[in-house]
Amino acid sequence: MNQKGGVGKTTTTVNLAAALALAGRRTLLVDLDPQAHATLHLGVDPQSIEHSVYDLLLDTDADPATVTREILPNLSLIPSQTDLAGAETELAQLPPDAPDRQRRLETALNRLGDRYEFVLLDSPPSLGLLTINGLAAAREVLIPMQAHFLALQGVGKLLETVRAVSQAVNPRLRVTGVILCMHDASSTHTREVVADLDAFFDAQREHDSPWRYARVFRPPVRRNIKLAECPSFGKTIFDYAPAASGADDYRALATVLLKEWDAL
Amino acid sequence: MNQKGGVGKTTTTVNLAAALALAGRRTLLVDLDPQAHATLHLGVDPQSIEHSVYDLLLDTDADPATVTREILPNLSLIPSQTDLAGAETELAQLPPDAPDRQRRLETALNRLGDRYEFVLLDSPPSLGLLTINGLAAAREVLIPMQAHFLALQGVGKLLETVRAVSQAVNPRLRVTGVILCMHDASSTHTREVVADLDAFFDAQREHDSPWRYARVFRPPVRRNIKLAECPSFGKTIFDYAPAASGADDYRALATVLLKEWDAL
Ligand SMILES: Nc1ncnc2c1ncn2[C@@H]1O[C@H](COP(=O)(O)OP(=O)(O)OP(=O)(O)O)[C@@H](O)[C@H]1O
Ligand SMILES: Nc1ncnc2c1ncn2[C@@H]1O[C@H](COP(=O)(O)OP(=O)(O)OP(=O)(O)O)[C@@H](O)[C@H]1O
Ligand SMILES: [Mg+2]
Ligand SMILES: [Mg+2]
Repeated sequence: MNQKGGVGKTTTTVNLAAALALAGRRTLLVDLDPQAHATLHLGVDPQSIEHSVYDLLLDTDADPATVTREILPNLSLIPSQTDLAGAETELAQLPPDAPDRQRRLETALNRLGDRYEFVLLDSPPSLGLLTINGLAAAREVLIPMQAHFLALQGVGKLLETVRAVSQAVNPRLRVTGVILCMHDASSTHTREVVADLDAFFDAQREHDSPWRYARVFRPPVRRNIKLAECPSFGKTIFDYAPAASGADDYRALATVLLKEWDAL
Repeated sequence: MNQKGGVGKTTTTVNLAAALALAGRRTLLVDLDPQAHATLHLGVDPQSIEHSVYDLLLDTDADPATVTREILPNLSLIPSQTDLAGAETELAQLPPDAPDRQRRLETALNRLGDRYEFVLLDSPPSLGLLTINGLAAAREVLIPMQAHFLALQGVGKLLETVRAVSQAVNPRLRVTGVILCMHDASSTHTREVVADLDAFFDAQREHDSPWRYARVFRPPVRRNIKLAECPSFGKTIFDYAPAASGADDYRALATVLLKEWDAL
């Protein structure tokens, strides 16, 4: 999740989910973005589908199993469609105190029980009701971002949003950490930004906040044009260019995250 | 302008403005984004300023000269500040038929007369009232974007928004063209996306639309880490790394655009 645009949310959600699936873990990806980029990325045409995450948000009886499709071994998808923008408006028109307009997704996904070991949500670049539904349903937040000066400016606001949602709706929500995307390790400046982020999270360890145990994950995901190419073929990096650095980096990240999650 | 995030709007507005200034043309940059990245990029602390574009939007008598500051020879700035997000909300609370809630900026900037040869507006990544004020005030739209598959998906919506504003508010508005940012020329896929864009604009020549004469400008702006570094020093690429490829590319683009504009 990151309200800033073009930071690598979709690329990370798709390829991390694929890496978890390849590691033998039953994984579900939920596309929460009206742009439907994760859906496109996995080779599904958002304009051709009739059942999507939209149904889960607006029909309180919808069964998530009916909107889920199997994409690859161990990898399933609840797709988005462009109408999802309308869903956000419809949800917003429910009275603000409607207890469940932030929990529609959580309620629906809970019906899946333990069918999946991991559920990854791809959020839109905004802090609206779709993202809030995602934060209400989630246990953890991963923050994809670039190690650039201008990218650093938005992190504070993002964390405050997570804190607000955890206090209002989802006390168990925690920020697991930052995933560095489109990384250029050759620049001193990049290293300085990463050092800034490391120092920030270290300083937070003593305070009670949802990001108390957050850190910047290694390895960073290096800039790799293959990652920008594979969505146009409807493939993950592992099917399109399994020997590319993008595949190495997302596979390595999945391993690091699995260690963390399996230890819980 | 581009409603997608992180595509190069600020980097392009700032460095193109700087290139025009270096070419001896009196240039004004207006930061229309509550993120205030263009303001930061030019070395101005948005948290320290008292007068900004906000005043122009909410005080119908404000004199733009009083909120303008000189940054470099031939380059002035009307800065933004983080309160600008509140300005968008206040504007939105005016009745929808308030004739001028879309024209506040245009009215204010018209008071500048011909003090500047070029006025460049840096827009936020959204299609809200701030961007609409920008489109109402502008003569031309430049679209920064990356030549990636997923970036292509949003262009249609952007053009439709420009069309809607030109019909409702600003009939002289036209899309001048696309500026390719963060360009990786080594990829076949990138060349295919550029070819798609070229073909799209060629096919539009016969139709009456605001993008009838739009094209993809050359040269593309190559990915160059110096462009991501210089905002942290409050400098344009020409002050930070004048020999870098980023400086070459924005200087070359400014020359191409000047040819087009001087011919008008
Ligand atoms: N490591 C990488 N190397 C090269 N290109 C990348 C990399 N990661 C992402 N991209 C490309 O950068 C662009 C932005 O990435 P992506 O779409 O994943 O970001 P996002 O945060 O989901 O964007 P949005 O805010 O629009 O949802 C896409 O064209 C993507 O293909
Ligand atoms: N050609 C380039 N080479 C390397 N980095 C670049 C280049 N152009 C832009 N960047 C960096 O990419 C990031 C996004 O660029 P920028 O902030 O200009 O986009 P934007 O469209 O204005 O984003 P927003 O939607 O948040 O306003 C920034 O960190 C910027 O410094
Ligand atoms: Mg995305
Ligand atoms: Mg910007």
